[in-house]
Amino acid sequence: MAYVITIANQKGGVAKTTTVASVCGALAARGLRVLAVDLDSQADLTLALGASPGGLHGSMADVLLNGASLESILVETAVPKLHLAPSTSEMDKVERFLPMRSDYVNALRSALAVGDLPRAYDVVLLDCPPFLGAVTTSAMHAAQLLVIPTQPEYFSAHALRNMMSAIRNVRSQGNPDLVYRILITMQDRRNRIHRTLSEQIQATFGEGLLQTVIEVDTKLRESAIAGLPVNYYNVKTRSTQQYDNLAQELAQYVPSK
Amino acid sequence: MAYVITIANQKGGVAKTTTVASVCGALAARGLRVLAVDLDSQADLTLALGASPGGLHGSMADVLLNGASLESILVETAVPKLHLAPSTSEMDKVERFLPMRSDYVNALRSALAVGDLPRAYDVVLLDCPPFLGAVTTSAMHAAQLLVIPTQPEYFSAHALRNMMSAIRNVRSQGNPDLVYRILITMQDRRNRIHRTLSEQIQATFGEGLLQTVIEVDTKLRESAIAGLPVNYYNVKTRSTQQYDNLAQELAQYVPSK
Ligand SMILES: Nc1ncnc2c1ncn2[C@@H]1O[C@H](COP(=O)(O)OP(=O)(O)OP(=O)(O)O)[C@@H](O)[C@H]1O
Ligand SMILES: Nc1ncnc2c1ncn2[C@@H]1O[C@H](COP(=O)(O)OP(=O)(O)OP(=O)(O)O)[C@@H](O)[C@H]1O
Ligand SMILES: [Mg+2]
Ligand SMILES: [Mg+2]
Repeated sequence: MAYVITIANQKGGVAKTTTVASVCGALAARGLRVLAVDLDSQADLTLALGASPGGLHGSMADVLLNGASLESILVETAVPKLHLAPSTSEMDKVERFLPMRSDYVNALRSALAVGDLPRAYDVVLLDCPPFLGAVTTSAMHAAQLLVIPTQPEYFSAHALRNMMSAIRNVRSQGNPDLVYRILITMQDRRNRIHRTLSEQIQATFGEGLLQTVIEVDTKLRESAIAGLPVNYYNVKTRSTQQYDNLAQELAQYVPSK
Repeated sequence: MAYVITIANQKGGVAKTTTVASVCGALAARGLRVLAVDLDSQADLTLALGASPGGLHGSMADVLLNGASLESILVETAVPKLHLAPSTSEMDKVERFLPMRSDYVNALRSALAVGDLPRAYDVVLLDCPPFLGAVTTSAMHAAQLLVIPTQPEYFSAHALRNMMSAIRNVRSQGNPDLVYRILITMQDRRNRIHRTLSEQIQATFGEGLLQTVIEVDTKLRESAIAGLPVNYYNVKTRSTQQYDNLAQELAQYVPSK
């Protein structure tokens, strides 16, 4: 049974997409069979993994709105063992029309349970838009683990309050076992505010915070342009090491076969 | 008649809120009567101007869903001549229920035209969530000028394509005179990708790009925590000067009284 990790945060620009792409690359390099799912109409994960939103046979909008099977829209990436369920700007329609279905919160959970999919992958990672709407809610219902990337900055730290109440809602409405973990991203060690806020988040969330911290590394910007996870773009750079540490930490949550 | 500037971009974390707070501070310091409107359920603009989302008499959700007048929810800020229409997490409901009204795209334009409001302010600035939904669409219909903050990074540059098609839709559905201008934000001069992508955006958009470029400045992070626009927090810092230049550039669009 594939283990589902959702990467979400209402706050924009906190490295949700960068984290999904990097963790997928690191887990695939460790031999796991990985599926990356792009749920954002910006289609940044689709770009980050080298696919072009214009040249696809289908997207997640077809799966969630038109009943297409997830398997029918999958594309391979440059990385062995890593497949992508791509997105296009059509996903905007999903946000609007999905809530009209009575059982919409389970739309993703059901789509991931169809056919061979659950046995074909060890881990599935879902990238969400910066909006706590129907799509992100459905992704939180599909997940065993929710990772919340957070910059050590004021607005990001404040956003954690809304995320916690969203988690309480999801747990009471159908996914009681949802575990969350906060991930500090884009940290600049030299910045006083970053140090102070990281300490505050650590003090407030304790166990709820992942050990790994991801620091600022411009190679992550370059790897996005190259359409590759950072470990396939530059093995030596700091973020490749840090995202590999993160993948190891997350792999501990994945039940062994 | 108040001149309405909407600050929007589907891409998250590109300094939409920071730009609204900073431009409001700079215009108020130049003697203009300014209204800042927070349309994001994260309520970051409300925080950035020193108000606390918990201690309010009302919010923009009351105006857009429950028919409250905008004047009834206004709060003063620490800055003379700068008032705030605050937000709370209730704005999530607006995104969901506003589209059920037949004429929802004009909801904000109408709310801003009520009572003394149009004569009470010279400029109104609208801060939008990182999502091209009903709220941002309504804000684009209410505006004479749309400013699109953009980081000189790959995903941000890509987001401009969706923004351009959103502008085309708004122009054909009710606001034909909408002018847009792109603003480069959070630029790091030392970073090669930032330099390259800024040049590409300049080459692609020419006149559509504002002259002023906002560079990285950690004083902007500090001023957000202090609940003050950066020019009221630290007069000498680089971003105070750059946002003042921007305010001057934008003031040229505001018809003189
Ligand atoms: N550790 C890092 N160091 C340097 N740049 C980074 C890092 N992580 C992410 N970035 C860059 O910061 C920007 C924001 O990251 P990203 O787009 O992944 O965030 P996001 O949360 O997915 O944004 P959105 O809310 O729009 O979906 C991107 O341009 C990305 O390349
Ligand atoms: N020029 C700058 N230099 C340094 N930090 C900045 C600058 N501009 C913005 N920031 C910081 O970067 C983060 C993102 O900015 P901000 O929250 O204003 O973006 P946004 O587009 O409003 O995000 P969202 O999409 O979540 O609404 C904030 O923590 C802010 O304090
Ligand atoms: Mg993203
Ligand atoms: Mg904002």
